[in-house]
Amino acid sequence: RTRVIAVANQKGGVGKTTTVINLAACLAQTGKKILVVDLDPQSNATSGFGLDPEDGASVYRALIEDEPLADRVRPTAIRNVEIVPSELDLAGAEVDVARMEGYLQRFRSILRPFLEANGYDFVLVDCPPSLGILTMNALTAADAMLIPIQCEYYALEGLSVVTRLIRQMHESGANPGLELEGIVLTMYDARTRLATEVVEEVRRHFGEQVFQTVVPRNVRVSEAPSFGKPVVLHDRRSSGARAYRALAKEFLKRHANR
Amino acid sequence: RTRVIAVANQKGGVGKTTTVINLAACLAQTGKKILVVDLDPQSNATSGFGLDPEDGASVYRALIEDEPLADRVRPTAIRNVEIVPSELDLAGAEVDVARMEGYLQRFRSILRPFLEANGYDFVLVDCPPSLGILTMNALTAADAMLIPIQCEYYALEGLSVVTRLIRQMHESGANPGLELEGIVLTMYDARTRLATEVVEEVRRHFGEQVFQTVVPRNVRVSEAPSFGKPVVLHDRRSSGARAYRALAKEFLKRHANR
Ligand SMILES: Nc1ncnc2c1ncn2[C@@H]1O[C@H](COP(=O)(O)OP(=O)(O)OP(=O)(O)O)[C@@H](O)[C@H]1O
Ligand SMILES: Nc1ncnc2c1ncn2[C@@H]1O[C@H](COP(=O)(O)OP(=O)(O)OP(=O)(O)O)[C@@H](O)[C@H]1O
Ligand SMILES: [Mg+2]
Ligand SMILES: [Mg+2]
Repeated sequence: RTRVIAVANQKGGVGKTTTVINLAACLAQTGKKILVVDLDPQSNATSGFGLDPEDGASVYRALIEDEPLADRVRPTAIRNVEIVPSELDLAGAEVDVARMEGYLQRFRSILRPFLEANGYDFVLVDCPPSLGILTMNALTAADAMLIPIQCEYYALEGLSVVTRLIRQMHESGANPGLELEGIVLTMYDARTRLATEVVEEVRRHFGEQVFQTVVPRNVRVSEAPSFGKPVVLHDRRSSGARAYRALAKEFLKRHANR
Repeated sequence: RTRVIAVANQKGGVGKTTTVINLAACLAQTGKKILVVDLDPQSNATSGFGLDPEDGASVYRALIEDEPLADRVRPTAIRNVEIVPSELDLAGAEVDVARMEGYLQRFRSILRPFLEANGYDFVLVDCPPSLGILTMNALTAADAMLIPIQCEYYALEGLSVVTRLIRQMHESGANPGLELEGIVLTMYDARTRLATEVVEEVRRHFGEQVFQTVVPRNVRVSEAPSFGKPVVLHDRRSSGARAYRALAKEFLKRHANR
């Protein structure tokens, strides 16, 4: 069975897209079949794989008019990674979907049937930096939520909101089975005391739920999108690439014991 | 007359909150009276001034039930800076306000009368990282939009969306007078070629609309919120503080010629 993971955090710029792109690429290199869904109207995951946003190709019309998802899947340059790209109109989906019956279940109702007919191991959904309709749709459709956290002060404040969200999904019945896949610490800068304090604080609160792998701040990571490639392909020896490979290994180990 | 400036960019983590806090503090030090409005449910601007989010104190109930804004203004530790704080419920405003008559004008209709009766020089509105109802309300109420841009690749992609927004505000009649206050380049890391490329590209496209002052990436800036203070007070000699003081000077020079 395909495991659907929503990569979400309402705090902006914490590494959601970077984690989706690089985790997808690393999992694919181990032979796993990956589908990435870009639910962010900014379409950074789409361009991070070297594709252009494509009018009509995003989930937008599938959410609004029940058009099949299968027509929207595009190959990427990476074997075993396919993507449903984003488009600008997706921003309009927030208002349009909000007015529909069962508006939280729209994405789940188009994704689940599609997955029955296709053999992906994992689906990674890149969410926009908000807890609006698109992110809520991703969390309702997902088996688990992966939360990237920047090693910065504001990151700590947002954490309680995000974890409360999982409880809300359970209590409201929107997705009683939603798990926490884990918390990934990103953009760690060893030269600052603040970064170490954030890591210690997050580990103290969340223990085992925090991945051991910490992704360092590394300029090769921020350069990679300008080449339309994940950093694990742009510069495989960089500290950022090594960290994402280690994260993928740790991620798979958690699933090996399933 | 008070000038209302919405600090907005749907790209997350680009320095919107940091720019609001430090520009407000620097303008206040020159004697200007500043009101900050925290329109982001994450309430980073609120905590960046050392305040706690306060249930019932945000614009939320003012937007929904026409309660006066005056009861929601709080002093900060900085002379000449007051703030309308945020609260968690503000996230619910997106859906509630969307269902109201004239939902884009809600914030304008409560802010403008309030400003008539109070003598602020500038209002700085901190927007969430999205182009949802809260940001659209801020842009409808504002005289101008200030756009922070991170010196990173994804920042370039988002720029065309944000500037298209001003045209949309004009063409739709929502705010025909909305100006571009300027574009501020933030988190510039001189050690990377990418940062220089982004600066050159943005200046090539937007010329004079880009502030000369570029804010460098500086750890003292990211430490400041953990002390509940703007960097210009936390460490006034840091490169981040010097840059925000220079930005405020440049900002005021633009208005001296008005
Ligand atoms: N480990 C890292 N080292 C250096 N730069 C990084 C790292 N991870 C991400 N970045 C850069 O930081 C910026 C923010 O990352 P990214 O866009 O992945 O975050 P996001 O959470 O998806 O943002 P948004 O909230 O806008 O969707 C990008 O410019 C990215 O290239
Ligand atoms: N010049 C700088 N140097 C170093 N760190 C910075 C700088 N400016 C901002 N930061 C840090 O980068 C992170 C993002 O900045 P900030 O929160 O101001 O961005 P934002 O655009 O308001 O984010 P959001 O989209 O979530 O509202 C914060 O942790 C902040 O402390
Ligand atoms: Mg993203
Ligand atoms: Mg902010």
